[in-house]
Amino acid sequence: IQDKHITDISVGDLMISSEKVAHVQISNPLEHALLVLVKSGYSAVPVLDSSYKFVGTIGKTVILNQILGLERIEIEKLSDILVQEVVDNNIPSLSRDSSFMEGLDAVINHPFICVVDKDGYFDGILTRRAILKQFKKSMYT
Amino acid sequence: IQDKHITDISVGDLMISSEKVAHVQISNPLEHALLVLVKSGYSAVPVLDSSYKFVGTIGKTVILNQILGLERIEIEKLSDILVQEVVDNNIPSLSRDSSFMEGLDAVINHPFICVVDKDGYFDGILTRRAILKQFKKSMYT
Ligand SMILES: Nc1ncnc2c1ncn2[C@@H]1O[C@@H]2COP(=O)(O)O[C@H]3[C@@H](O)[C@H](n4cnc5c(N)ncnc54)O[C@@H]3COP(=O)(O)O[C@H]2[C@H]1O
Ligand SMILES: Nc1ncnc2c1ncn2[C@@H]1O[C@@H]2COP(=O)(O)O[C@H]3[C@@H](O)[C@H](n4cnc5c(N)ncnc54)O[C@@H]3COP(=O)(O)O[C@H]2[C@H]1O
Repeated sequence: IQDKHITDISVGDLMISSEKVAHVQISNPLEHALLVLVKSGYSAVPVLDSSYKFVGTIGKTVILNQILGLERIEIEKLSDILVQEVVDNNIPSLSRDSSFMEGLDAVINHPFICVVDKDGYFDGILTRRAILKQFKKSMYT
Repeated sequence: IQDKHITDISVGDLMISSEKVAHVQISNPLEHALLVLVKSGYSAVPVLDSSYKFVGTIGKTVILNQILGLERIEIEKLSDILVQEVVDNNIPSLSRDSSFMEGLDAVINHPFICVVDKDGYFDGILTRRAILKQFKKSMYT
């Protein structure tokens, strides 16, 4: 990747592969999802189904919105509500072969984008940080 | 800014000015900080002191880490602990006159950077999104 021109770089060259990505499953209760988010320190993570297909993403804000009631914090809802009920499945995804420009376009409004294969199985994530590091490299050459 | 070359753009050209930035004060309890974060939807926001000087940032993870005990969620701590006790004040800041390259360097490891004037008063924030939009523009010209 060192000597590739920016327009020859693909999303596959820059993504974090799936085994290094923290994620949750749609069947998990919000209690488990919140634990994964707080332990990993991430604002949001990918959501997969039991066959490892990409479904969407879940973040701290949507979970906290479920439990912050008017009068008090309704902690018990964390074990009642499943990820499936609040997952954000309106998230764009890319493939490994997508171009650098498609990756840049996608992260303008999203901190990360999920990468899937042609059958929809989860391959990894493309982060803003990866695009920015590449941008910095291209400014110095 | 339209017709400036990327190396002539300054952080002041790209920042979101302070009146549009959600923030909390160091004297606030974590309960108020969490409310601002959930209502605004942001992962983290700037922390200022009573004279509007920049102190640091606070995010959802550090607040949740305070209340997620081993056995249960210790909600009462939200009103006991102040922002001042958990603020992250190890955050770099820039000035309006800082260059585009200094801005790009700073956001590689931080989703946003605070902009302060020469006396340390809060001027605004530089976000990754602003840098990425400028990057995209520069790729098309
Ligand atoms: N443990 C850690 N060590 C060092 N730096 C850390 C870190 N956690 C967060 N950061 C820094 O903070 C940025 C924003 O993280 P956030 O969790 O809001 O947003 C993250 C998170 O939602 C997701 N993400 C990144 N890496 C992930 C992973 N391994 N597993 C799951 N989600 C990940 O992608 C978003 C953008 O990530 P990006 O790397 O561009 O940007 C990250 C990174 O620069
Ligand atoms: N209400 C909203 N409407 C539309 N898009 C939204 C949004 N809230 C978040 N986003 C999108 O999600 C990205 C990450 O937001 P996050 O809250 O983790 O991280 C944010 C947040 O911590 C902070 N931030 C951004 N704008 C802020 C503001 N007006 N006041 C306080 N903090 C702000 O700077 C970080 C990076 O912001 P950036 O714009 O690069 O990137 C934002 C933006 O692309």
